[in-house]
Amino acid sequence: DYIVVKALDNGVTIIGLTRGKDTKFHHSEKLDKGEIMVAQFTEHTSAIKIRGKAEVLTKHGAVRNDDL
Amino acid sequence: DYIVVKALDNGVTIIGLTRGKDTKFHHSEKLDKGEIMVAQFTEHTSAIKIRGKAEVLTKHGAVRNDDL
Amino acid sequence: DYIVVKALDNGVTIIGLTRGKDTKFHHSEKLDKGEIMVAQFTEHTSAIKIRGKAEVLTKHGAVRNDDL
Amino acid sequence: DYIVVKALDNGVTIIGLTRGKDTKFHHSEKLDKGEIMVAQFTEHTSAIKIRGKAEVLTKHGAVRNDDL
Amino acid sequence: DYIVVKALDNGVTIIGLTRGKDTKFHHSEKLDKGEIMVAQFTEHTSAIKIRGKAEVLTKHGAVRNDDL
Amino acid sequence: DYIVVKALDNGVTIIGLTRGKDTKFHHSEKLDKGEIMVAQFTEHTSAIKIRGKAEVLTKHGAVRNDDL
Amino acid sequence: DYIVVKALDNGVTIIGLTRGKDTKFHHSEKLDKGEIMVAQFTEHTSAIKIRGKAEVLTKHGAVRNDDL
Amino acid sequence: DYIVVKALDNGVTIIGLTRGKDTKFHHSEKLDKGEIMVAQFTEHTSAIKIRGKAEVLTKHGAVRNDDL
Amino acid sequence: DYIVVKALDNGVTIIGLTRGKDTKFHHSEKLDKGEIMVAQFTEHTSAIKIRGKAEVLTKHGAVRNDDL
Amino acid sequence: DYIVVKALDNGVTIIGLTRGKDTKFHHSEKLDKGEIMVAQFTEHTSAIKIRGKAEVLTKHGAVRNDDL
Amino acid sequence: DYIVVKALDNGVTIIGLTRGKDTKFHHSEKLDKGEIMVAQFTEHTSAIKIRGKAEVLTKHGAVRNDDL
Ligand SMILES: N[C@@H](Cc1c[nH]c2ccccc12)C(=O)O
Ligand SMILES: N[C@@H](Cc1c[nH]c2ccccc12)C(=O)O
Ligand SMILES: N[C@@H](Cc1c[nH]c2ccccc12)C(=O)O
Ligand SMILES: N[C@@H](Cc1c[nH]c2ccccc12)C(=O)O
Ligand SMILES: N[C@@H](Cc1c[nH]c2ccccc12)C(=O)O
Ligand SMILES: N[C@@H](Cc1c[nH]c2ccccc12)C(=O)O
Ligand SMILES: N[C@@H](Cc1c[nH]c2ccccc12)C(=O)O
Ligand SMILES: N[C@@H](Cc1c[nH]c2ccccc12)C(=O)O
Ligand SMILES: N[C@@H](Cc1c[nH]c2ccccc12)C(=O)O
Ligand SMILES: N[C@@H](Cc1c[nH]c2ccccc12)C(=O)O
Ligand SMILES: N[C@@H](Cc1c[nH]c2ccccc12)C(=O)O
Repeated sequence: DYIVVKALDNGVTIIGLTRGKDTKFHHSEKLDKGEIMVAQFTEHTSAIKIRGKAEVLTKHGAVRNDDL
Repeated sequence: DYIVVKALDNGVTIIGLTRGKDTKFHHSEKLDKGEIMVAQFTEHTSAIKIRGKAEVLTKHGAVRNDDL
Repeated sequence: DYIVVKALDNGVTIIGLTRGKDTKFHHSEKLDKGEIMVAQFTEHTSAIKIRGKAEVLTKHGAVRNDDL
Repeated sequence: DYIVVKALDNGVTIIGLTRGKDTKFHHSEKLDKGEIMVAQFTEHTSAIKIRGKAEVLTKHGAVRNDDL
Repeated sequence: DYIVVKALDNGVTIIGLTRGKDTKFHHSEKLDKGEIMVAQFTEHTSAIKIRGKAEVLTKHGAVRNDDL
Repeated sequence: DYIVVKALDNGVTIIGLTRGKDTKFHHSEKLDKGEIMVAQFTEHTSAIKIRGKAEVLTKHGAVRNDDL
Repeated sequence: DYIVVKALDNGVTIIGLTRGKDTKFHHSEKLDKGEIMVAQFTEHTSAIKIRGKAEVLTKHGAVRNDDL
Repeated sequence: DYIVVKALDNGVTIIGLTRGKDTKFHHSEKLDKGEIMVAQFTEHTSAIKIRGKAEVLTKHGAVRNDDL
Repeated sequence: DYIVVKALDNGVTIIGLTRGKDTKFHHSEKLDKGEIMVAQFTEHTSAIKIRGKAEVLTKHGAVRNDDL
Repeated sequence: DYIVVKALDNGVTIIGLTRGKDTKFHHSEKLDKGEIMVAQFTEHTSAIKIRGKAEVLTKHGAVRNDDL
Repeated sequence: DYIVVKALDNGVTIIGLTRGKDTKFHHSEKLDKGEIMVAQFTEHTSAIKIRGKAEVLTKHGAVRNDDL
């Protein structure tokens, strides 16, 4: 399982949240406008948070937040 | 298995409920308007509750609550 | 396997029934209008009962009870 | 595998039949009008019987008995 | 794997045939008009026979016998 | 894997052929008009033969022999 | 995996060829017009040959030879 | 996995090529016009060659060679 | 996994490349016009090269080279 | 699981991020205009970042960044 | 998993990149115009790079680079 994030603006961040009893931020990846990141769920990442203007493709469909 | 939550407003919370005999809140993640969270079901999370105005994408379809 | 419940009214309850020889209520989660719960079937939950006005999404389709 | 039962009337009953050599009723759950039950097949339940006016969603399609 | 049987008449019977070298009737469940039974194939049941007016839903489609 | 047989006439027979080096008839089930049989392939049954006027539903589609 | 053979004529034969280094005929089943046979691939059968006028349903589609 | 070969002419041959380091012909099955063969890939057969006018059904679609 | 090759001309060759650290030709099968070969990927074959005018059917679609 | 990257310009880079507790760049592959790279997720790569004008094909759909 | 490469020009190269901590070129296969190569991902190949004018078929769709 992976998701696809396309940065529609500079300064988009993709944050990995830890798997397990505790839920913390273990990594935050910065994207410039146009950069594309494809990130899996892993042994260490069981939730992913996206900040900034982006388009996100998932198995349940695509979602963008530049319309809000 | 994961769900996708797009916050349509500030102060949206995604709550993880514990797996096992007991059902408690183990983590609550706050989202600001536009933030997107993709969260799996895990060894520690067998139910997820969403409060506040959000759009939720799941394998059974999308659902929003800003129409109520 | 999980189901998605969107509360169309206050006081919606999602009840987990125990897996095994006996069938009892092990947890009951209250939802206010607009709250959304996504709940799996688990080692402890083999049936789920929903009371109150709600929309329920499942792999066999969606069903609402505010039409009765 | 699970089925979804929506009670169209008061007094709908969902009966679990035992898995194994013998076939007996091990549990009977009463539903009031509008209540929804989602029930799995399990180690103890290999057949389910529904009495009363209901809509039943299964992987083979939906069926109702309020037309008879 | 399961099948869904909706009784279109009183006195519909669903008969489980034994798995193994021998083929015998191990259980016969009577349905009244409108009752619905959802029955799995199991360790003890490898064939199911339906007598009386019924609609049967299977993974290969639905079939009724009230047209004969 | 199972097939569905709907008898279009009296005297329809469903014959189970043995799995293994030898191929013999191990069971023959008689159906009256309108009766429906759903039969799996099993440890003892690797081929099924149908005699008489019937409609047969399989994963490769439905076939009837009352048109010949 | 199985195939479905509907005899369009008398004297249709379904031949099982042996699995393994050698390829021989291990069984030949005669069908009369209208008879239907559903036959699996098995530990002993890795190829099936059909002689005579028949309609054959497979996972890759249906084929008939009464048009030649 | 299997393929379906329908002979459009007499003298069609279906050739099994050996699995392993070496690639040789281990069996050649002759088909007369109209005969149908359904052949699996097996422990001994990892490639199949067809000579003569035939229609071949596979999971990637059907192909005939009587148009060349 | 297999591919289907239909020779559109004489002298079409299907070449098996070795699986492992080294990549060499281990077998080359010649096809005359109209001949059809269905070839799996195997323990010894992890890439397949086709020379000459052919139609190739794969799970990603069909491709021909007689248009170049 | 793999993704497909087609470089729409010179100087496109595909960056592999390490699997595990830490997230670092382990490899960066440069593509010239028109070059195509198909890259899997692996034991060492759990996220992939793409810089420069490219079209990226994934199981959730295609995305390009030459429109920004 | 495999990809299909059809050379639209002479001198197309398909390059296999090593699986593991290091990423190097382990094999480069030259294709002449019209030649077709079907190549799997393997124990030794976790990324594939294509140089020159080609059409590439993958599970995420087809892509060509002769339009740039
Ligand atoms: N540490 C949590 C992270 C998480 C996953 N899904 C969630 C949903 C809600 C809250 C937290 C989470 C876990 O692995 O379970
Ligand atoms: N602790 C419960 C949480 C839960 C999952 N699904 C539910 C449905 C209803 C009530 C509680 C639950 C369990 O793991 O089973
Ligand atoms: N304790 C029961 C609960 C149950 C599941 N599905 C049912 C259907 C009908 C009645 C009870 C049930 C069991 O695990 O089997
Ligand atoms: N005890 C039976 C219950 C059953 C399942 N499917 C059936 C079909 C017909 C009759 C009985 C059944 C069994 O586990 O097999
Ligand atoms: N005892 C038989 C029952 C059966 C299953 N499928 C059949 C088809 C035909 C005749 C009998 C059967 C068996 O387990 O195999
Ligand atoms: N005894 C045979 C029965 C059989 C299955 N499929 C067949 C096809 C043709 C002839 C016989 C068969 C077997 O198990 O293999
Ligand atoms: N004995 C052969 C039978 C066979 C299966 N598929 C074939 C294709 C061609 C020729 C023979 C066969 C085998 O098991 O492999
Ligand atoms: N002996 C070869 C046969 C083969 C299968 N697929 C092929 C493709 C090309 C050439 C030969 C083959 C093998 O098992 O691998
Ligand atoms: N020996 C190589 C063959 C190969 C498969 N796919 C490839 C792609 C490119 C180059 C070579 C290959 C391997 O097994 O991995
Ligand atoms: N090292 C991280 C890389 C990663 C995968 N998915 C992510 C999502 C967000 C942040 C980092 C990641 C991991 O294996 O889990
Ligand atoms: N050696 C790397 C090759 C690789 C696969 N996918 C990639 C994506 C980006 C960069 C390198 C790679 C690995 O096996 O993981």
